[in-house]
Amino acid sequence: AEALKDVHAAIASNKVLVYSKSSCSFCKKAKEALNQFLTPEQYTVIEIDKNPDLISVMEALLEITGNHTVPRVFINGRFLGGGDDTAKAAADGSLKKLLVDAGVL
Amino acid sequence: AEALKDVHAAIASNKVLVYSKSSCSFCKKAKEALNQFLTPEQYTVIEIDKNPDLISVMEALLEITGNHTVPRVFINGRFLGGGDDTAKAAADGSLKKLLVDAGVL
Ligand SMILES: N[C@@H](CCC(=O)N[C@@H](CS)C(=O)NCC(=O)O)C(=O)O
Ligand SMILES: N[C@@H](CCC(=O)N[C@@H](CS)C(=O)NCC(=O)O)C(=O)O
Ligand code: FES
Repeated sequence: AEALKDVHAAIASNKVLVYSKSSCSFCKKAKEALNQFLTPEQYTVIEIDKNPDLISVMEALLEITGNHTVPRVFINGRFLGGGDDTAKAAADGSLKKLLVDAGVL
Repeated sequence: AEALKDVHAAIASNKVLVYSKSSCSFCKKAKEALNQFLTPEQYTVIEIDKNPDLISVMEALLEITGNHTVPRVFINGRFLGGGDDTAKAAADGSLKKLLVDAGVL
């Protein structure tokens, strides 16, 4: 579907990418984890609830990551995880390392 | 509206009541907080995303609690708070006290 191509393109062209829903507190938690290391300009958030093609985007995320939940966080083209994984990575230092390796920090 | 009456009735007739959305991780967090002290039979969860009258239920919750977010937790007819407040209350002992005072524990 069109969405799969767009999602792959977004993952490839954004060093730090978050698929999110604007009303979701777990997505806010992932953004706050990133905010410990980055300014908002240094990462991209795609609020999929604002996308009329929401269902195809979620299908694409399911295909790529094995789940269609939000948030979905990608660093340097690689899938990091959801809200829990991102918060854990922020706390244990692995998120910082990923950002340094990605050349963002 | 009809929903306001129903929400007041639910709050009055359930010692422990959670307004939730089934897909929401923050609501899951509130249920897990309650699960530290109660079995699922001891509290009532209303998944408002399964209610065709969702908008009126959220309007009723806005009127009663000042916000239309989920989760909304009520103990013994009194509004406790959302996911953060419930998790905090579980951790600091105040939730247990409320449940004892309510005669649930
Ligand atoms: N443990 C996952 C939870 C992901 C999850 O359950 N996300 C919810 C929102 S909080 C979701 O996308 N539910 C399905 C939906 O909204 O369609 C994480 O850490 O990200
Ligand atoms: N800090 C609040 C957060 C509540 C919140 O933002 N809830 C979100 C879902 S996680 C919500 O209801 N958003 C509006 C909506 O889904 O319509 C709490 O602890 O409960
Ligand atoms: S929708 Fe509530 S935490 Fe995601």
